Amino acid sequence: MSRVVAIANQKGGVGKTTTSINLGASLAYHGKRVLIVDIDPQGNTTSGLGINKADVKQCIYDVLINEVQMESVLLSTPIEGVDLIPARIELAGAEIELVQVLSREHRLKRSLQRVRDRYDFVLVDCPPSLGVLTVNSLTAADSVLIPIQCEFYALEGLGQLLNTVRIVQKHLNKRLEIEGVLLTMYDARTNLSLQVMNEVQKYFQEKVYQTVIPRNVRLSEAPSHGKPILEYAARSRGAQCYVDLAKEVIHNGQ
Amino acid sequence: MSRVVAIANQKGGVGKTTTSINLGASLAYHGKRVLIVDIDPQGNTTSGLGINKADVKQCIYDVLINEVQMESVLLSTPIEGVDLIPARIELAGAEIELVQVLSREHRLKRSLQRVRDRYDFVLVDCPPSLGVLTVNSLTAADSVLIPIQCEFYALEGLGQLLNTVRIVQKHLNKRLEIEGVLLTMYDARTNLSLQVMNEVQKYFQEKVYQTVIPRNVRLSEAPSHGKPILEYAARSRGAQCYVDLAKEVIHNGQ
Ligand SMILES: Nc1ncnc2c1ncn2[C@@H]1O[C@H](COP(=O)(O)OP(=O)(O)OP(=O)(O)O)[C@@H](O)[C@H]1O
Ligand SMILES: Nc1ncnc2c1ncn2[C@@H]1O[C@H](COP(=O)(O)OP(=O)(O)OP(=O)(O)O)[C@@H](O)[C@H]1O
Ligand SMILES: [Mg+2]
Ligand SMILES: [Mg+2]
Repeated sequence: MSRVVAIANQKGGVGKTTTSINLGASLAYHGKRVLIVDIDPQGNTTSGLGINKADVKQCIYDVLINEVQMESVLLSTPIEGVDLIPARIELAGAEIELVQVLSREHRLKRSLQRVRDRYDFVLVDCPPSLGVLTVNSLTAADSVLIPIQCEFYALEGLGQLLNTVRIVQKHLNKRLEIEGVLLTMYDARTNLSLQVMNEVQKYFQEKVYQTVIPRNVRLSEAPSHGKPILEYAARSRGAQCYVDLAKEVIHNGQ
Repeated sequence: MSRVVAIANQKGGVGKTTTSINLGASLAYHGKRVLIVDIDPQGNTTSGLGINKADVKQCIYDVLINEVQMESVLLSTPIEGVDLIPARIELAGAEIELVQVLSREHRLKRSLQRVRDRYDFVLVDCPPSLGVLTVNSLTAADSVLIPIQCEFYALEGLGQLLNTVRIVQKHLNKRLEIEGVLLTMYDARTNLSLQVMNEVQKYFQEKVYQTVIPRNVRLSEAPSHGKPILEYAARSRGAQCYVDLAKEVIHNGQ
């Protein structure tokens, strides 16, 4: 039985892509089969995994717009146990192109049906907006994992995000749940991080992961080598925390 | 003669809001009259300036959708010389609502006509996407200021952004120029920052500001006090750098 998890937050730069790649790699490290779907037109997950976009012939755009089968765009990655559905620049046009399409919100869900059961986890890296690509992901997902940066603006957009989740639950996907809330870029030297952490724990309570991801420069260096943190700097705190997070995610699902 | 500058980059979390607030406050510190327009549904500029959204009756949404006059939503801020056009949560609906509207891209430009000449600078804080709100801003703007975070993913989306600028220049706003490229969150302890800086300077050459904004925790703390860095921590490196940036922006325009 596979779990499809959307990684979403419309606030920009909170660690959605970093979590997709490193949670994905850590789940594989624990023996799980993982598919990562890059549905952000920026395609940061695709390049962060070391894939050269010039070599990618077809991508998630072709699946959503031209109804190409998911299997024919699926790529294996340099990480054992992790496959990828890549994104390319033309995905930016999908928002407008999908407006005219019937039941546009269900495109991803329908195309994932054919491949999801080959994997234990399918992670979907969303763009920083609540547009049609994120709504597609929430409709296809069993649950949503919300990365929250330990900064002041982090709390501002949560109301909007939860509102969108409620609307999707009501009209598009009744069984959508919150997988968990992940605190990222925690900086122990500042009060601000502690204040945000306390607010988030008050708001989300047991949904907040025990594992907190610290600000760790190794995490921002790893994608420039096309590697997850586990391969780039396995003994760093960033790597250890994502391995711990994977344990929590696996455990919560049992 | 006022200058309308859009602050845009679809990559999330690169410092668009932080630059809108602190460049705005620093321009006012140099005696300029400034209007900041918050056109991001997250409304981070509005809250970062200490405005309580519950007190905001009308906002940029009403100007774009209900054709309310700009003057009637204009607010003064706690910063001497800086006014604000606020954003609220309903702005998230504008992307969809504007799709059906004729010449939707010109809405902001037309409504700014009535107020722009009261100011030396109008700064427009854009959301992390290249959708209709960012296109509206680029159509209304004389120039675009591009914040770029000194991180690996920073370079990835630049092609898309410049593509959008070119399309706007061709079809919507012939005189749109690049105001400048601002390097943000520079961390002198890492090689990555230096590598990104070198790439950006090779790509944009004289368009890159001499002033580089360092990663500085005071900048991320200031919005939680509803203040620009100049009022929260005037002697910090963050404050000095935004004052220097304002000098460069003023100087370039002469
Ligand atoms: N824990 C961390 N410590 C240090 N740097 C981090 C950490 N997590 C992410 N980063 C860096 O911060 C930046 C933003 O992270 P990332 O791109 O994963 O966020 P995102 O939410 O996917 O952004 P977007 O909204 O643009 O999709 C990246 O340069 C990344 O390398
Ligand atoms: N130079 C800096 N040093 C340290 N922190 C910074 C700096 N500039 C911005 N920040 C912090 O980094 C986070 C992202 O910055 P900001 O919100 O301004 O980016 P943005 O591009 O407006 O994001 P979005 O794409 O969501 O609109 C914020 O929490 C902000 O306080
Ligand atoms: Mg991302
Ligand atoms: Mg912003």
